Amino acid sequence: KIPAPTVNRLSLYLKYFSELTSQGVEYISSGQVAEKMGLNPAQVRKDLAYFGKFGRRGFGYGVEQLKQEISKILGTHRQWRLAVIGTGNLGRALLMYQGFLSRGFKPVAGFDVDPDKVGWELDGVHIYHFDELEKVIKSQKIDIVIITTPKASLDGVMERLKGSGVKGVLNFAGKHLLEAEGIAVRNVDLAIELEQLTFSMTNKES
Amino acid sequence: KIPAPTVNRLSLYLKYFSELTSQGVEYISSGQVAEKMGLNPAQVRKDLAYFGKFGRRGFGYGVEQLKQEISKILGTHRQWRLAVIGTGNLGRALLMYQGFLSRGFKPVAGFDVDPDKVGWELDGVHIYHFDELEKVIKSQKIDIVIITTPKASLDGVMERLKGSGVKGVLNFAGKHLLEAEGIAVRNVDLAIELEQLTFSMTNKES
Ligand SMILES: NC(=O)c1ccc[n+]([C@@H]2O[C@H](COP(=O)([O-])OP(=O)(O)OC[C@H]3O[C@@H](n4cnc5c(N)ncnc54)[C@H](O)[C@@H]3O)[C@@H](O)[C@H]2O)c1
Ligand SMILES: NC(=O)c1ccc[n+]([C@@H]2O[C@H](COP(=O)([O-])OP(=O)(O)OC[C@H]3O[C@@H](n4cnc5c(N)ncnc54)[C@H](O)[C@@H]3O)[C@@H](O)[C@H]2O)c1
Repeated sequence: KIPAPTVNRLSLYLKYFSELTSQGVEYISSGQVAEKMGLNPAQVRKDLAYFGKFGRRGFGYGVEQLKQEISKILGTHRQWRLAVIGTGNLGRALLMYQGFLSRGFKPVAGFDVDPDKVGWELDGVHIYHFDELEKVIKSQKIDIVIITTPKASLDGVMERLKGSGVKGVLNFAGKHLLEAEGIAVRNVDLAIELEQLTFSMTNKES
Repeated sequence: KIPAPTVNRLSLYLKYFSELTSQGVEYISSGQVAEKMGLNPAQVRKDLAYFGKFGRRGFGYGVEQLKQEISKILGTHRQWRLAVIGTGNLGRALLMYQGFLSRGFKPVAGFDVDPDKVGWELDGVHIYHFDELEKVIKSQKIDIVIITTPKASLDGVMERLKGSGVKGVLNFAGKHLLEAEGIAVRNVDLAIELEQLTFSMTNKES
C-alpha cells in the first residue's frame, strides 16, 4: 500500500517526467529529481522503490518506464470522460483548461439550469440542461463529474448523481462531501493553497 | 521544524476546528478528529504535539486554543490583502470566492490588459489596467498576487512583480515557477486533483 504523501508526490513526478520526455531525456538520477523538485534524494529513492526498480548502474532511472508505471498507478494511462455541473465562471475555466486534456481527462459535457447558458457550446462542448443529467451521463459515457454550482445546490446535485453510473466527483461547491454509494469524492478548497503559501511566507522556508 | 505532510494537514484541521467552534463544541479527542478526517489517531496526536499539548485529561484538546495555535503557524491570524492578475473566467471566480474572505484573505484589486474588462468593478473590487501594477500594489498594500493569465504572459508578469513589494504568488498560469527574489511561490495545477481522484477510483481505497 502506497502512503498518501507518496501518492501526492506521484502526480508531481509524472508532470516532471513528462516534461523530460518531451525534451528527449532518457535517464535521470534520484539526485537530479530531488534537486529539481526540492526533495531529499533518499525520499525520492524510497518513493520510486514503491513501483519497481528501474535504475541502471551508472545510468539512473529510465524516464519512460517510470512514467508508464506511475500512470498505471494513478489511472492516467487511460482516457477519462468529464462533465462539469454549473457552467459559471469557475466551471467555464475548468471546461476549457488545456491541462486536463494533456493528461487524458476529456471534457465532453456541461450542465446548467440558467436558460442563458443552456444550449451553448464552449470549445466544442455542449451545455445541457441539468434535467437531462442521467440521459447524457449514459449516452456520453461520463466517468467523472466536476461540481461548480453554488453551495445551496450541492445536495440536490449529489442526489441525482447516485445511481447515474458516475464513478468520481471533484467538488468545488464549498461543502465537504464524504464518499457516497460507490462514488469516490475529492473536495477542493483553494483557500488551502493560500494557507500553504502564507505558511511558507510566515516561516520563510520557501 | 514541522514536516510538509503535517503542514498540509494543518489547513484541514483548521477548517474542521472552525466548523466545531461555530457549532459550540469546546473540546475534542484525537480519536474523534481522526474519525472525522479519515486519519490514524496516533498520526493526529503526533501532529497536534508539534504545536504544544493542550489536551486535558478526560476532556481532550481545547478547540479554540488549537485553532489559534494553528492560525499563528499558518499565518492566518492576520488579514492578507490579495490581487488577481488576469480577470477572465478563473480570475473572476477567485475574486468572488467567499471561502477566501472567511479565512482572512481579502481581494482588493484585479488587473487586466483587455479594454473591455479594465475599469469595471466585481463585488466592489476595481479592475485596473496592468500598466498600473506597481502604483496600485503600493497604494493598496497588496501582499499576495494570484496569477490567472495565459501561460504566454507569465514571464512578463513575474518580471514586473520583482521589486514591487509583493511577498507571495499563487500561480495558475500553467508553467512551474520557482521562488524569485524573496517572493514565495506556490504553483497550482487542478489536473493533479483529478489524478488523485483517479488514484482512489483505480485503487478503490477511497
Ligand atoms: N472550492 C474553491 O476553491 C472555489 C473557488 C472559487 C469558487 N468556488 C465556488 O464554486 C461555485 C461556482 O463559482 P462561480 O464563480 O463559477 O459562480 P457562478 O455563479 O458564476 O456559477 C455558478 C453556476 O451554477 C449554475 N447552477 C446553479 N444551480 C445549479 C444546478 N442545480 N445545476 C446546475 N447548475 C447550477 C448557475 O446557473 C451558474 O451558471 C461557487 O459555489 C463558489 O463558491 C469554489
Ligand atoms: N492551473 C490550473 O489548474 C488551471 C485551471 C484552469 C485554467 N487555468 C489557466 O488559467 C488561465 C486563465 O484561464 P481562463 O479560463 O480564466 O482564461 P481567460 O482567457 O478567460 O482569462 C485570461 C485573462 O487574462 C488576461 N490577460 C492576458 N494577458 C495579461 C497580462 N499580461 N496582464 C494581465 N491580464 C492579462 C486576459 O485579458 C483575460 O482576461 C489560463 O492560462 C488557463 O490555462 C489553470
